[in-house]
Amino acid sequence: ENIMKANNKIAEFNHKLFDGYNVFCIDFVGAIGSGKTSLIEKYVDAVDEKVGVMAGDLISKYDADRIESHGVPVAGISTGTECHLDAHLVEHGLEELDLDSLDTVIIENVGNLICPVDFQLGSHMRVVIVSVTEGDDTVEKHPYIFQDSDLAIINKIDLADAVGSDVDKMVADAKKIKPDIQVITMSLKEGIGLDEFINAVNKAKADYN
Amino acid sequence: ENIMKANNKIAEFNHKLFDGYNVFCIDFVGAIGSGKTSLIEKYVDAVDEKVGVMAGDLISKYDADRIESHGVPVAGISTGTECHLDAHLVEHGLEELDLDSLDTVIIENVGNLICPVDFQLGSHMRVVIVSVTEGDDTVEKHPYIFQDSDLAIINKIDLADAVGSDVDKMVADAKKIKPDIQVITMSLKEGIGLDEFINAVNKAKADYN
Ligand SMILES: Nc1nc2c(ncn2[C@@H]2O[C@H](COP(=O)(O)OP(=O)(O)OP(=O)(O)O)[C@@H](O)[C@H]2O)c(=O)[nH]1
Ligand SMILES: Nc1nc2c(ncn2[C@@H]2O[C@H](COP(=O)(O)OP(=O)(O)OP(=O)(O)O)[C@@H](O)[C@H]2O)c(=O)[nH]1
Ligand SMILES: [Mg+2]
Ligand SMILES: [Mg+2]
Ligand SMILES: [Zn+2]
Ligand SMILES: [Zn+2]
Repeated sequence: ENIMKANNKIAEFNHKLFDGYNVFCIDFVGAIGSGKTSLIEKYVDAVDEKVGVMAGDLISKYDADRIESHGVPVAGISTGTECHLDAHLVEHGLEELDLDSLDTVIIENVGNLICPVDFQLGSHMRVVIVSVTEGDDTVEKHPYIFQDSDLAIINKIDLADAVGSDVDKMVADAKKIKPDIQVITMSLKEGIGLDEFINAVNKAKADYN
Repeated sequence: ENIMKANNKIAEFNHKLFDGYNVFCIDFVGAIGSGKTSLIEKYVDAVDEKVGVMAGDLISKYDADRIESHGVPVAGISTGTECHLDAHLVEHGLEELDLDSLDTVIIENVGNLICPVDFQLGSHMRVVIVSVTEGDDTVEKHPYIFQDSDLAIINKIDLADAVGSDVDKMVADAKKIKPDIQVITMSLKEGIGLDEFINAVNKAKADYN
């Protein structure tokens, strides 16, 4: 379809732009409320590098304000009636960040486990974040986004018993879909998995350069 | 836009079809994992009327099988790469249900708080279900779907403390968006709010006829 072709062309531009500025770009996808913003907040607090963020949502100010309060530059992208970011929105969002001064850019997509598969954004690494509270079938129900991701995070494991979710099944489902995907089980509330995530990002950066 | 006009025309057909068969149709919208299927399961177990279900999802068999195990007829609609149901999919899904034998049809939409606003399905009542585990900002972040709904459910209140969500704020946010919307706070795990929901449906049916 022409829309995807046009999108992928701009995604390529974004990718080259990041390379030109020597900025590593990570994009986060996940269902509504899976913990995307919480992970960004914890990440920017924990690392020394210069991080910029692009927060996409129906109304972006909620997440943008939360992230900005951690002292990092944020470009909010309000998508209006669209349920996903596309490369074109990202391209223009980048105009609001000073890429010269950044090491890493994180893009938080709109909560959605379906559309982002069709809309690449030009990042170097895609991370999918699901939470146990969505039900332990949420991985097997959404195979395409897992095939499309480099890293999978299963968050809120502190609540697994309360919702009756089997974390091991979720990890196995992800590996069934994409055998070489790295899976991190996480609880941002209890600080579990954050270091593992930071290491995974550092490894991805080292591998890329 | 022409797509919405065409969709709304078919939604009107669906609506008239339900009226012709004297079937009351409820459609459930909500984020991924908010509790839509769980509410359908509890509802069909609790009432005497003849209920048919249309379960929409990327891959519909997971929810369709779960609901079918409660002894009700289910038409599964696999949406493939679409992140929402539309009136055309519902129109053809209805061919799989025997409307002559049913009192109520429940349509479970794909997990999404954005697109369903633009795609009416032809139901008599729209119910939006959010859960406290998505964060207590999830209502204010998605005003349009609340404006578009007749009833709002805030589910999983048994987990409110564990995620630090303020249920009263969520209720107030819904009322701010749509002052006359009915809001039910629910825990399907602990059986809270189910009777209130059944009463709300019965009232909506009585008002309609
Ligand atoms: N118990 C628990 N709660 C968590 C954890 N991670 C995030 N939360 C809570 O989950 C809710 C949603 O987190 P967010 O970070 O806003 O999720 P998000 O994916 O950015 O949400 P959207 O941008 O609206 O799609 C908030 O109430 C968080 O405090 C966790 O590991 N455990
Ligand atoms: N603790 C708790 N868990 C709940 C409650 N309601 C549903 N759950 C759990 O939440 C998870 C998701 O529930 P589902 O009914 O599958 O949600 P859904 O909205 O149909 O999910 P999708 O169809 O995938 O969008 C399951 O593990 C349920 O057991 C509740 O009130 N409290
Ligand atoms: Mg967020
Ligand atoms: Mg469901
Ligand atoms: Zn979309
Ligand atoms: Zn959609």
